[in-house]
Amino acid sequence: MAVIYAVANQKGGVGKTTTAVNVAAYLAAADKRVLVVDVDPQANATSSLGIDKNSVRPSIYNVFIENIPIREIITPTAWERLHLAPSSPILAGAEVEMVGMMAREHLLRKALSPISRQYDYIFVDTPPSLGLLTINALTACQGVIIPVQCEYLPLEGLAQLMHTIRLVRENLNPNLRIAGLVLTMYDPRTSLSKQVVQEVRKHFRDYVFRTIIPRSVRLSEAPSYGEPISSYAPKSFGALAYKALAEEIMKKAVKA
Amino acid sequence: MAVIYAVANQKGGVGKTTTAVNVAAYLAAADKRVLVVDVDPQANATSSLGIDKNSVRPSIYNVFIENIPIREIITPTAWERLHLAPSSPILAGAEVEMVGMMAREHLLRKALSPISRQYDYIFVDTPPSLGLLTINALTACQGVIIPVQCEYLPLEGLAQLMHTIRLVRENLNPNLRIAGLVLTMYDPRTSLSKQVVQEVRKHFRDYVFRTIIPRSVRLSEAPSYGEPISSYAPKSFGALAYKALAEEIMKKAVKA
Ligand SMILES: Nc1ncnc2c1ncn2[C@@H]1O[C@H](COP(=O)(O)OP(=O)(O)OP(=O)(O)O)[C@@H](O)[C@H]1O
Ligand SMILES: Nc1ncnc2c1ncn2[C@@H]1O[C@H](COP(=O)(O)OP(=O)(O)OP(=O)(O)O)[C@@H](O)[C@H]1O
Ligand SMILES: [Mg+2]
Ligand SMILES: [Mg+2]
Repeated sequence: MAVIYAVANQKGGVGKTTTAVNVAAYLAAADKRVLVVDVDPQANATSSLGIDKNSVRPSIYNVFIENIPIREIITPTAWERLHLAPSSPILAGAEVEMVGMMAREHLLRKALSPISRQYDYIFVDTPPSLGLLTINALTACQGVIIPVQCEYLPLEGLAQLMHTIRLVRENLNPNLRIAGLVLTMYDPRTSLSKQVVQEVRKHFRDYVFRTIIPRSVRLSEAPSYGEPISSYAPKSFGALAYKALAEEIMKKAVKA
Repeated sequence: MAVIYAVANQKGGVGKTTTAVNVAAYLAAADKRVLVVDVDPQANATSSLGIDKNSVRPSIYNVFIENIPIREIITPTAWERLHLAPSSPILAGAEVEMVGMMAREHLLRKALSPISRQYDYIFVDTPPSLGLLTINALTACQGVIIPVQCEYLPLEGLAQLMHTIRLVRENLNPNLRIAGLVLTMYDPRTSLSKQVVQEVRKHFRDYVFRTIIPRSVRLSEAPSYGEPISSYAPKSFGALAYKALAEEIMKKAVKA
């Protein structure tokens, strides 16, 4: 059975997609069978893995709204053992359509259960909100990975995110645990970055992954080539950090 | 009558809040009466102006859901002529509640019309999505200001945003124009930033504001002090850029 992680934080631009795609790529490179599920209408994980989001048909939208089996949308990528369940822009209208559906929070969990045996890890990339798409990801997963950009505004949203995780655990998914917080876009030249790291470590203690992801322009260039960092710039600081994070995730079972 | 701008882009972390708050602050410093309306559940614009989002009652949530007059939530800030209609985390549940309401896309437009005469400018800060809160902002405004971070992934979402703007103009707000695209977090040391600027200027020509906002750590520090950059670090590069952008906005009537 796969270990299913949701990568979530309603604050925008904190590194959710970058974390989901690059950790998945390093796990696949370490001989694990990995699936990335893109439930963000922006479909950034889809294009970061070289798939054209505008020509994807069907996509995760059809899994949510028409209940087609997820195996019908899963596509291999250019990297061995790394598969993708792609998103497309039409997903932007899904949340309104899902509001009236029965067991609307469980759609993704039910979709993933028939294929979970075929993977070692499944990573669900979520949009920057706490709406039904993200709730579906939190209901389907065992652990949530929370990227936290080393700046002030992203810190503010953590209390709200923890509150939502607690609600999902109490009402929808008793197994939901926090796999860990990942500090991203760390810039050692600024005191703000250092303060944020201290603050997050003080509050969340051993829920914080030891690996810190540095700000690295190679990481922001890689998606324009449709490649994970492990393929685009494997010797860059960003690549080495995501490789170390992938190893840390492999060692750390989801925290009980 | 106030000129009403929505600051919108469904891509997360591109500088929407930073742009809304700092342009508003410089317009107020230039003797204009300015209102910032925060319709993001993260309430980052609220805390960036020194207001505690967790003790705000009532907030924009009550304007949307209980139809209370917006004047009951408007609060002055520490800066003269700069007012705020604050948000609070409870807004996260509003979109689901609004789905079944009559004329749900027009709630903000109706709320703003009685007070529009008291201001020269109104800036609406939106969440990173194209849901009902952002649609309300696009329906209430005359012009939309689109921050574009100088990186690859934010470029991808522009087509989808333009599509949504067209739909709103055809179905909800015939006056809706694009006031301009603002290039943000520009880093002259990376070729990626330069490529993005060229790409955006080529596609959107004179819809792109001349002022480019540089990456400047002072801009990311200011919110932790609850101050706009005009007060926190008025001589920084980020401050000078936002001051120039405010002047450009004052000169440029909303593009017909
Ligand atoms: N460590 C890093 N160093 C430099 N740039 C980064 C880093 N991580 C991510 N980026 C870039 O920052 C931007 C935001 O990252 P990303 O899109 O992964 O965040 P996100 O949380 O998925 O955003 P959204 O909320 O829109 O889904 C992207 O342009 C990305 O390429
Ligand atoms: N020009 C800049 N230079 C450096 N940091 C910046 C700049 N503009 C914004 N920031 C910082 O980058 C982060 C993202 O900016 P901001 O929160 O304004 O984006 P947003 O689009 O409003 O995000 P969201 O999608 O979550 O609403 C914040 O931590 C902010 O302080
Ligand atoms: Mg993303
Ligand atoms: Mg914002």
